[in-house]
Amino acid sequence: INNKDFLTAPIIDQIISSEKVAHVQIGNNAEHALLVLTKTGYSAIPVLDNQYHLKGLLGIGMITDSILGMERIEYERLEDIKVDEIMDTNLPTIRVKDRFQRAVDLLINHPFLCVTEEDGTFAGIITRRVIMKEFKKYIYN
Amino acid sequence: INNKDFLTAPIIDQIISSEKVAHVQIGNNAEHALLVLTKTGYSAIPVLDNQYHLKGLLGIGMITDSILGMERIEYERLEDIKVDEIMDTNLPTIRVKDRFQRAVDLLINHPFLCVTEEDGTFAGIITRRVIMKEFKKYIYN
Ligand SMILES: Nc1ncnc2c1ncn2[C@@H]1O[C@@H]2COP(=O)(O)O[C@H]3[C@@H](O)[C@H](n4cnc5c(N)ncnc54)O[C@@H]3COP(=O)(O)O[C@H]2[C@H]1O
Ligand SMILES: Nc1ncnc2c1ncn2[C@@H]1O[C@@H]2COP(=O)(O)O[C@H]3[C@@H](O)[C@H](n4cnc5c(N)ncnc54)O[C@@H]3COP(=O)(O)O[C@H]2[C@H]1O
Repeated sequence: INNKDFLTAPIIDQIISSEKVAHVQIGNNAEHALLVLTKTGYSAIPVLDNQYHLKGLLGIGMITDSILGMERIEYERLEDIKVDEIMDTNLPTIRVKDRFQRAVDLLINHPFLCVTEEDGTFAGIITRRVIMKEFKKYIYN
Repeated sequence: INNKDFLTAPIIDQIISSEKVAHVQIGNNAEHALLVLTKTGYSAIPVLDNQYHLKGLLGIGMITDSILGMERIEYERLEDIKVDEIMDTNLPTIRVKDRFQRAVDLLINHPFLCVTEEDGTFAGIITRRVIMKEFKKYIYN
C-alpha cells in the first residue's frame, strides 16, 4: 500500500471498543476517580454520562492539581470534588467512520482520542499505540 | 526518502535534551515527587542519581498505588516512601547514536524512552510525539 492508502484507511478496525475502556461517570467524586485510575493503571480516561455520552477527559494530574494547597496537598477535599468540576471538556474527538489521516493529525498532541457516533454516543478510543503499530507494519515493508 | 532511510536515520536530532527534562532524584520522597509531577503536568519522569545517571522511571500511578490501603488512600505515608522503593527499574533505554528503528520498536509499548551515553549518563528523552511528527511528515509526501 502507498502513503495515500495508509491515510485514507478507515479507523474502524483500530477502535478499542467502549466496553474495554475504563471510564468514570458525571457525578462521581475525585476520590472515586483516583481509585479507578490507580487500579486500572491508566493516567487519563473518559468521563461519560448515564446515557453513555462523552462529557470530558479526566487525568490523574487534574485530580492532584485540584488539591494542591498553599501549604500542603489537601487530600481530605477529594471526596467533595466532582469529576465534572475538574475534567477537561475541550478534548478532540473522532467519528467512527473517520480515516487514519484525522487520527494521525490529532494523536501527535494527544495520547488517545475518544471515538463517538454521530449522536455523541461513546463508541471507544483510538490510541497512539495502535497507530504506531500500523505505522511500524507500513514502514517495515 | 524511502522506508529504509526513515528507519536508519539517527535519533540524535530528535532527542529532547536532559536540561529540558523534568526529573526527580534518588533519595527524594514520594510526596516531593508527587509535587514535581503535578506542577510539571507530566504523568511519568526519569529518576536520576547525583552523577546524572539514569536509575529508573517514576509515574504518578506508582505513587498512588503505593499508598492504596485496605480501607482508604493513606496519604500521610507519602513523605516516608522514597522514590527508590517504588520506581520502575526495568525501563528500556536507547543510546544517543541509535537509529529510528530502535525508537519505533520500543515506543510502541512506551510513551517515551530515556536516552543514555555509553557510560550510562542521562542524555535526554525521545517521545512518541516526536516520532509521530516525523512519521506524519513522511506519510504526507
Ligand atoms: N494495562 C496496560 N497494559 C499494557 N500497556 C499499558 C497499560 N497501561 C498503559 N500501557 C502503556 O502505557 C501507555 C500510556 O498509558 P497511559 O495510561 O498514560 O495513557 C493511555 C490511557 O490514558 C488511554 N487508554 C488506553 N487504553 C485504555 C483503556 N482500555 N481504558 C481507558 N483508557 C485507556 O490511552 C492512553 C494511551 O494508551 P496507549 O495504549 O497508546 O499507551 C499506553 C501503553 O503503551
Ligand atoms: N506541558 C505539555 N505541553 C504540551 N504537550 C504536553 C505537555 N504535557 C503533556 N503533553 C502531551 O501529552 C502527552 C502525554 O504526556 P505524559 O506526561 O502522559 O507523558 C509524557 C511524559 O511522561 C514524558 N515527557 C515528555 N516531555 C517531558 C519532559 N520535558 N520532562 C519529563 N518527561 C517528559 O514523555 C511522555 C510522552 O510525551 P509526549 O510528548 O509524547 O506526549 C505528551 C504530549 O503530547
